[in-house]
Amino acid sequence: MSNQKGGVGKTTTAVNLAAALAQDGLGVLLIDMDPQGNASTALSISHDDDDLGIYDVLVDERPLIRVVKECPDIPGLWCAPSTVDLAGAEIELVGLTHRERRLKQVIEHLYSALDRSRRPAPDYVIIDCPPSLGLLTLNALVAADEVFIPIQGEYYALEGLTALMRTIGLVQASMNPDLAVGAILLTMVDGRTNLAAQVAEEVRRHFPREVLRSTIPRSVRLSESPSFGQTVMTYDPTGTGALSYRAAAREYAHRDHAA
Amino acid sequence: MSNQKGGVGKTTTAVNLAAALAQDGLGVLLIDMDPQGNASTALSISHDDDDLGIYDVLVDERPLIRVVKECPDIPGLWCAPSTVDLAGAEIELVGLTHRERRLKQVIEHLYSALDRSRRPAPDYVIIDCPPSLGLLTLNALVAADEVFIPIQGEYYALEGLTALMRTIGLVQASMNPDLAVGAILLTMVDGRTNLAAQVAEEVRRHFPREVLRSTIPRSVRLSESPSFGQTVMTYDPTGTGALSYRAAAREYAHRDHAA
Ligand SMILES: Nc1ncnc2c1ncn2[C@@H]1O[C@H](COP(=O)(O)OP(=O)(O)OP(=O)(O)O)[C@@H](O)[C@H]1O
Ligand SMILES: Nc1ncnc2c1ncn2[C@@H]1O[C@H](COP(=O)(O)OP(=O)(O)OP(=O)(O)O)[C@@H](O)[C@H]1O
Ligand SMILES: [Mg+2]
Ligand SMILES: [Mg+2]
Repeated sequence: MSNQKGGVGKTTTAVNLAAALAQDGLGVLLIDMDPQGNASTALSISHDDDDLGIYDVLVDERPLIRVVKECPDIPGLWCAPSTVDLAGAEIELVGLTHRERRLKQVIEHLYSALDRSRRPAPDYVIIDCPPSLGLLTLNALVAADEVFIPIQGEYYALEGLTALMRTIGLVQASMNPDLAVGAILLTMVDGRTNLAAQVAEEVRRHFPREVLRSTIPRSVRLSESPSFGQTVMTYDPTGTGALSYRAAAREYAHRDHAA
Repeated sequence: MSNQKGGVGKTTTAVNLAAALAQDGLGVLLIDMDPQGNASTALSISHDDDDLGIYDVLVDERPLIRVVKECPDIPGLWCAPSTVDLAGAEIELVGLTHRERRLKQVIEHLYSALDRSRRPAPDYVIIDCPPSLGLLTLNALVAADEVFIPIQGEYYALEGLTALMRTIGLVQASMNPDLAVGAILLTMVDGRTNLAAQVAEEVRRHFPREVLRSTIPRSVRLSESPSFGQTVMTYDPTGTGALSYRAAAREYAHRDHAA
């Protein structure tokens, strides 16, 4: 889940897509790679100074299986939380070996550990990224099969898309040739403004295959739910936020994914 | 202009505050430290691959005076643009000497160069930061007298404020003891929701002296203006966006600033 433009709905999409997929019976692991820890908060996963988190996995090489916790609200949805020391990781990772591949390696170790102990592996791993193209996001792009890009119907969003596509191209060329753009999702869509319609048209023109037909309208319930430590799927299950994220999750799950 | 939470209105506040102050007759320099280059776009300052920008100043040590350009729309408002190579600066700066103080040094050189050639120095230098607490933002916090914090009436905003205050405290303790919180501004305020009112009340309770009385309402004109390469001050001068930023600029300018 990546877009270096801030506030476009990366975290909101990551947690609600993960919840919708888990409610459909799939196993989902959400990795919170944003030092802000918003996804950990939204899923009510404790991430205080004394909790283990993804920082301990990336920098101190603890096994990922040790830090994941199940979301109290939604069985089948697990989360590797972000703790406050992750803020220093961008600078600390610069001096470490395999600095861009650490996340890829720990996910592979997780899958082989689960395989050995005959436990089911997650069907989806969703990685929430910070609004930047630094080493934390780079680790996610190297580890991922696909990039999921939430985008707001705003002018700055178009500018950002070019820079993001350039970075994805660089990663494909050197570190992860199989990386594909899995989906682009229009978020916080306000039907009343021309600007949103113009941006949506522009994005559909450039990326006809990647843009999902489903879009997410602006909805207060979506922005209230994290203050109750819930996803909108349990906070307001019949509202427009939950319905639109459920439709987007189903449309995405039925796409023919990168093998 | 800093807040590591994404999409809270840092750039919108930086360009419109700068424009309002310049229209009141003050000299203003806006430094775009965000690799996205949104502030440079909003002020119609060219920032292509062959333009000089703040990257060339920070990493290649070109004088700041060589890269600033005047905003075509608003006399007295100058901008040091962000170019695409700034995206690599966070990693490149890690290995350089004085990596956190480079911006402070170049601004001091600018002031002494202007002083020697008897040219007027800017009354305000406004630095637009990216949504992170890495070396680019750190450079801004070390160079600045005050931090101006735009904040949205959203739940994740409160979580972000604690992390930001901790970082400001660290900078005050070691690199810039005179750094103060100059102002906190509530942006994209939507009067219809409880959430926005609750967040505003919480912020005013914790920071009664810093929060400006002026707030910025949500307004489509504000988000349309950058697509015309204009600030809202010239795009829609009598609309709510321009009026509210002009009021915020006047309230801020009349505060008793850090000497
Ligand atoms: N469809 C929506 N309707 C209303 N509010 C929304 C919607 N989607 C997201 N929000 C709110 O908008 C803000 C930005 O969303 P979010 O934090 O998910 O974006 P982000 O891209 O993860 O931000 P960052 O760049 O800081 O990581 C949040 O306060 C969120 O609650
Ligand atoms: N008062 C407002 N009313 C309506 N839209 C606004 C308002 N303020 C900002 N916006 C829009 O909201 C989006 C986010 O604002 P902006 O880009 O200024 O935030 P930012 O904090 O600089 O983001 P980033 O974290 O990516 O640097 C932009 O598309 C902008 O046009
Ligand atoms: Mg986020
Ligand atoms: Mg910005």
